[in-house]
Amino acid sequence: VSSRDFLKLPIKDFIIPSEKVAHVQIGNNTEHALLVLTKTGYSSIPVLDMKFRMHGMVSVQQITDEILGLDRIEYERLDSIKVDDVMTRDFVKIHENDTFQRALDLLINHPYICVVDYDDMFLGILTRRVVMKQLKKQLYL
Amino acid sequence: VSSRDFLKLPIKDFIIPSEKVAHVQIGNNTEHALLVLTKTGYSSIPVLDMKFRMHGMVSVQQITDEILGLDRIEYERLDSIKVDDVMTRDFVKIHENDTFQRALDLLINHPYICVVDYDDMFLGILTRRVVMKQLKKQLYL
Ligand SMILES: Nc1ncnc2c1ncn2[C@@H]1O[C@@H]2COP(=O)(O)O[C@H]3[C@@H](O)[C@H](n4cnc5c(N)ncnc54)O[C@@H]3COP(=O)(O)O[C@H]2[C@H]1O
Ligand SMILES: Nc1ncnc2c1ncn2[C@@H]1O[C@@H]2COP(=O)(O)O[C@H]3[C@@H](O)[C@H](n4cnc5c(N)ncnc54)O[C@@H]3COP(=O)(O)O[C@H]2[C@H]1O
Repeated sequence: VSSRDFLKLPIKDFIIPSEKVAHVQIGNNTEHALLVLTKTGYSSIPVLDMKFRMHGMVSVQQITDEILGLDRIEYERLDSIKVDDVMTRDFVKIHENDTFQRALDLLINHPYICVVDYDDMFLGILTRRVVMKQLKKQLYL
Repeated sequence: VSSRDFLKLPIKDFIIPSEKVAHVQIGNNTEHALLVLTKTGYSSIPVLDMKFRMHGMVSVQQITDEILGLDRIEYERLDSIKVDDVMTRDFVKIHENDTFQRALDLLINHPYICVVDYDDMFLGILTRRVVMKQLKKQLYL
């Protein structure tokens, strides 16, 4: 495949589907979110609602930053703060028919991007790891 | 540049030099490490000694995982645990004369890799972001 054709490929086949993506729900508190993040080992995950619509992305750093007091980490506040108040609302998103080139441009500055349909329904994520594997294949042949 | 030649390039010019890399020292406690990680916004950083020799890599997840008690996160234990006890000691490393191809192979599974000289002295890091920018350049021309 020429580089040109490769870059024009839709990202559809490279998406990690929603059922495999760890996430939390809006309304959950940051203590729950931190437990999910720590147990799954991910540093950032999507925030969805019960209809699987995307609302934001939340990271360990956003949560810890929120409870960093003047002289200690105020972890007792975690169960009273909602993810809604610390998450990133203006996150980067992509559609399943967007091209590999578009994905590559975005992944240069983001470890993963959320894939949504035209109703903002969460379909899955596209990660640097998956894209780099494809780039390697493309370059090694 | 042909793909073949590009992949054979040494990684030297793409290294983020040690003076620009956030890190902690062996012997530091995990409370200090968590503060550095939260303030710099990085999810994982190298652990060095005073001579800038590499000892390991420590992440927010390793620290939080360590203090996850049966019914709450035991933050008060952080100042009594050393980074030495939670860090990854068998981390991935690369030399400055290794090739781009070698770096790409490693970065598929690691967000960054530490660059050391033949005495295990820390020289800097190579990140997915830097490598993906180069891959993009290589493919778009
Ligand atoms: N449980 C695990 N098993 C194997 N390798 C693991 C792993 N957890 C992390 N890694 C490795 O570490 C990289 C960075 O993970 P991080 O959690 O910071 O950043 C992740 C995370 O924020 C998100 N992510 C990836 N897979 C996810 C999933 N199934 N659910 C939710 N978020 C996910 O996408 C980012 C980039 O992921 P990517 O795969 O490119 O890159 C991953 C992967 O190479
Ligand atoms: N302060 C900041 N400014 C701009 N963008 C930021 C940023 N912090 C994080 N990012 C973005 O998020 C990505 C993942 O960062 P993370 O801290 O999980 O994972 C980072 C971190 O563990 C480490 N790293 C990168 N630069 C570092 C530095 N100067 N000192 C220490 N560790 C560094 O290498 C991993 C991969 O970095 P990479 O640049 O490929 O990918 C970075 C970058 O695209």
